[in-house]
Amino acid sequence: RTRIVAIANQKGGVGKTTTAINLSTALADTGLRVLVVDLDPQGNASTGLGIPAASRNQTSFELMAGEEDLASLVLPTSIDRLSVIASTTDLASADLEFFGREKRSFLLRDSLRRPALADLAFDLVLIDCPPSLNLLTVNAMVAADAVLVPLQAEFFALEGLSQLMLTIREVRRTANPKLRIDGVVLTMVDTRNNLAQQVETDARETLGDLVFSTVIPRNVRISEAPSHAMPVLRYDRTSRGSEAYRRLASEYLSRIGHI
Amino acid sequence: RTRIVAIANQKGGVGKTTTAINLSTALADTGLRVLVVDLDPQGNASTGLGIPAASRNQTSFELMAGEEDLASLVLPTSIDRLSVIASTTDLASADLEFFGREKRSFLLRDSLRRPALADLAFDLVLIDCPPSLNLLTVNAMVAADAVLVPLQAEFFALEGLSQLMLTIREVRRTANPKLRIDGVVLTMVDTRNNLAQQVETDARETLGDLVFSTVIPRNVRISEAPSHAMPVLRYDRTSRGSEAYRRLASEYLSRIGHI
Ligand SMILES: Nc1ncnc2c1ncn2[C@@H]1O[C@H](COP(=O)(O)OP(=O)(O)OP(=O)(O)O)[C@@H](O)[C@H]1O
Ligand SMILES: Nc1ncnc2c1ncn2[C@@H]1O[C@H](COP(=O)(O)OP(=O)(O)OP(=O)(O)O)[C@@H](O)[C@H]1O
Ligand SMILES: [Mg+2]
Ligand SMILES: [Mg+2]
Repeated sequence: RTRIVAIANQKGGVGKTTTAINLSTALADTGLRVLVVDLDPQGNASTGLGIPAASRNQTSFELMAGEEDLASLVLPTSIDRLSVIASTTDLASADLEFFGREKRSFLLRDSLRRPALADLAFDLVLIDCPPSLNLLTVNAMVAADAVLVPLQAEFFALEGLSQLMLTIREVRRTANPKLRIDGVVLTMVDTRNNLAQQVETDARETLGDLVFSTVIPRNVRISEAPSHAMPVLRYDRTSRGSEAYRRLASEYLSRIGHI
Repeated sequence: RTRIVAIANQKGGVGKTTTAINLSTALADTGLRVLVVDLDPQGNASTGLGIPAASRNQTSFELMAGEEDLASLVLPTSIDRLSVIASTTDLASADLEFFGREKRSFLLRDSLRRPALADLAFDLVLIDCPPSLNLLTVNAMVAADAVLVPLQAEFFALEGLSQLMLTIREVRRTANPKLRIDGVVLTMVDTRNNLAQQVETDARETLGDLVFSTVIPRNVRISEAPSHAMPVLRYDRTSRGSEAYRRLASEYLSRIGHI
């Protein structure tokens, strides 16, 4: 069975998209068949995986709406075994468009389970969420088996964590009883400054084993890669950023057992 | 007359809250009476200005709803001439709560113009927006005289700019004809790396004079200040971050003329 993971955190700029792009690439490199669903109207994951604007006619908006031939939404990338369902700014109107639908929180869950997608036999689906706890993020959490939480090593990012945990608990109570947390991954950690070390200590004290031992360092090659429309694992394979995401992929696999 | 400015950018983590907190402090330090409206359910501006959770009974949610005695929403801060209307996660349900209201895009505009607030005679109101182009950000743009856009010196941040400009144009066309752009301020600029310089060059080429000449450098003292519940201009007055925000304040005042 396909494992569906929502990469979520309502705090902005914490590394959700960067983790979706690079963790999916690292996992595909281990031999798994991976699908990234870009559920953010900004479309950053689509850009970072090299999907030009002209190829985004059929997107995650159509996936939510459930109308189309779903298999045609799946686009190949330059990475073996890695595909993507792209997004455009059309998705920004999802809250209003789908407001009246009775099962509006289950739209994504139902679409991802339809035979057209199930038959593509992905091992893993990673959903890149927008920076809010709106209908899109709720749909991702209802559809998912688990949530992966990127946590920037900053004070404001730590402040928002309790709200995120409350939302996960609420979704588990009302719509998706099996939703678990695959873990919290510290991002943009600048080992030279005290604040990052303090946030790391705080996070490990409050969240314990939920926090991956792999930490993603701040690394300029990671932020350069999107302008070359590729993951850092292709832009600069030996960079500290690439090494960290490869380590995260292997720690992730050993945490969740087989897929 | 009070000048109302929305600090907006749907890209997450670009420095909206940091700019709201520190620019408002620097402007208050020049002698102006300033109000910060925290319109983000994350409540980071409220935290960064020292408002404890226990004091957030009356918030910007009530401001949007327009019910309460508006003057009671205004809280003092430790900074002379600087007040704040705080926020809590209640605001996250604004999209759904106010969906059915006929003039849902004008709720904030109408509240800010009521005599109870107008009589407080602020020179400037700065609205900290959430990382999306939802009802809250649209309300801020409809209420505002101008938008101030923080732009992180990163590729993904540049990608989102055209969408933000389209939204501003749309609000100007449909609801607020006088809405202008006070400027774009480059944030978290790491002068040691090429990417930041490339983004700055790109931004100045495409946006010209809209881009402030003052640039906010990446400065760890800025990110440490919120954990001490104060602006960097109080946490470390001589830091490069404080100097940059003082320069931004004086450039801002010379750009918009008198207030
Ligand atoms: N480890 C890292 N080192 C350096 N830069 C990074 C790192 N991780 C992410 N970045 C950069 O930081 C910025 C924010 O990251 P990203 O866009 O992935 O966050 P996000 O949580 O998806 O943001 P949003 O909330 O807008 O969706 C991007 O410009 C990205 O290139
Ligand atoms: N110039 C700077 N130097 C170093 N750190 C900074 C700087 N500006 C902001 N930060 C830090 O970067 C993070 C993101 O900034 P901030 O929270 O202000 O962005 P935002 O746009 O308000 O985010 P959101 O989209 O979540 O509302 C914060 O942890 C902040 O402390
Ligand atoms: Mg993102
Ligand atoms: Mg903010």
